[in-house]
Amino acid sequence: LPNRDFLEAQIEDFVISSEKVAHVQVGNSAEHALLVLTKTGYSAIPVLDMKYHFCGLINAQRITDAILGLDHIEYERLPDLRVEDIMETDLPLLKPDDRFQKALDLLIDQNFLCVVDHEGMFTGILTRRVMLKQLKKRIYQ
Amino acid sequence: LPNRDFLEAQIEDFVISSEKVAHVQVGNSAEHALLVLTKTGYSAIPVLDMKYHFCGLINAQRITDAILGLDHIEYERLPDLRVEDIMETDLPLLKPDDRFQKALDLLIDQNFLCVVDHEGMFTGILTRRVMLKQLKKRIYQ
Ligand SMILES: Nc1ncnc2c1ncn2[C@@H]1O[C@@H]2COP(=O)(O)O[C@H]3[C@@H](O)[C@H](n4cnc5c(N)ncnc54)O[C@@H]3COP(=O)(O)O[C@H]2[C@H]1O
Ligand SMILES: Nc1ncnc2c1ncn2[C@@H]1O[C@@H]2COP(=O)(O)O[C@H]3[C@@H](O)[C@H](n4cnc5c(N)ncnc54)O[C@@H]3COP(=O)(O)O[C@H]2[C@H]1O
Repeated sequence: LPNRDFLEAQIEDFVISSEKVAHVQVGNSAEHALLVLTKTGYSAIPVLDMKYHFCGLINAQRITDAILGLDHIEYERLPDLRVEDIMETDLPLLKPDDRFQKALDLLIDQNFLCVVDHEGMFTGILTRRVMLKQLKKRIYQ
Repeated sequence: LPNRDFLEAQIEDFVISSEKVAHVQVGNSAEHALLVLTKTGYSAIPVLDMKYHFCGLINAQRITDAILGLDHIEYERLPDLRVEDIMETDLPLLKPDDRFQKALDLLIDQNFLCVVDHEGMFTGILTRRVMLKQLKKRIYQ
């Protein structure tokens, strides 16, 4: 079956490279992260340090959840909140030499995966969109 | 190729039915929608009317974007905002008798698709997760 071979292919050619990926710095405020999320329209984006090491993911729900009072959102607390206090860190990552098979398994439960090299440098993301386009192509072969 | 037959299958068995889908009402305030998005953790959810007709989608970015001032977020305007003023309405929908082929094409650009019957009633959603799981299964047949 032609389909199975592509699962052995490396992900490298399909990764959206880091300079095309919107991100925030680990030292940024939560308000700055909310502005970047709003302006780009992405539901989640990576958090990096000054040297481009991967630190975690941030989305609007985690920011709002952190300032949630009993029945309303306490916005006055937003300026005190830092990205590093609320980012998600326990998540599956890919390495640049990983294969499609592993990416497919992990993308079942994630909108996208961050690709991080052996020194912890962020090299880009692999998205469900790219995976779905490749799977559709293979179904027709 | 066994794979192609499944593209002719109807989506019906794979739809997450409406009672399992978090949603908000078209008459709700934007603040209520933000609370539901935060508490469920979903990045976007459907907007329905009182009779369960589909009206649109809402996410945190559209809410924050609507109250974005020049360089900060004007939260005091949140209580005046209604869901129907900011929801997204121009989006592709599925009908209950649509086939997998059409769902696959549309899921390339959407995290999930709302399923709406010929009377406009919301019957559920088809997600990228379900599609990816089915595609993975077919690749191995
Ligand atoms: N500006 C845009 N132009 C065209 N289509 C757009 C778009 N923004 C979103 N979409 C479409 O909506 C899907 C969901 O976007 P979301 O922001 O929830 O979720 C996104 C976002 O959280 C992240 N992402 C994608 N591209 C990114 C980038 N350049 N920088 C940062 N994060 C990105 O990966 C997730 C999955 O992306 P994926 O492409 O599979 O799926 C995307 C894509 O199909
Ligand atoms: N509580 C939870 N338990 C387990 N896994 C979870 C989860 N919340 C999110 N996920 C995982 O994260 C993916 C992205 O969720 P997101 O909220 O951005 O995007 C979601 C959300 O906007 C919407 N969605 C999914 N299930 C929903 C539900 N029961 N009610 C309302 N909206 C739902 O469909 C989008 C795509 O869902 P999909 O399942 O393909 O993909 C989900 C799923 O794989």
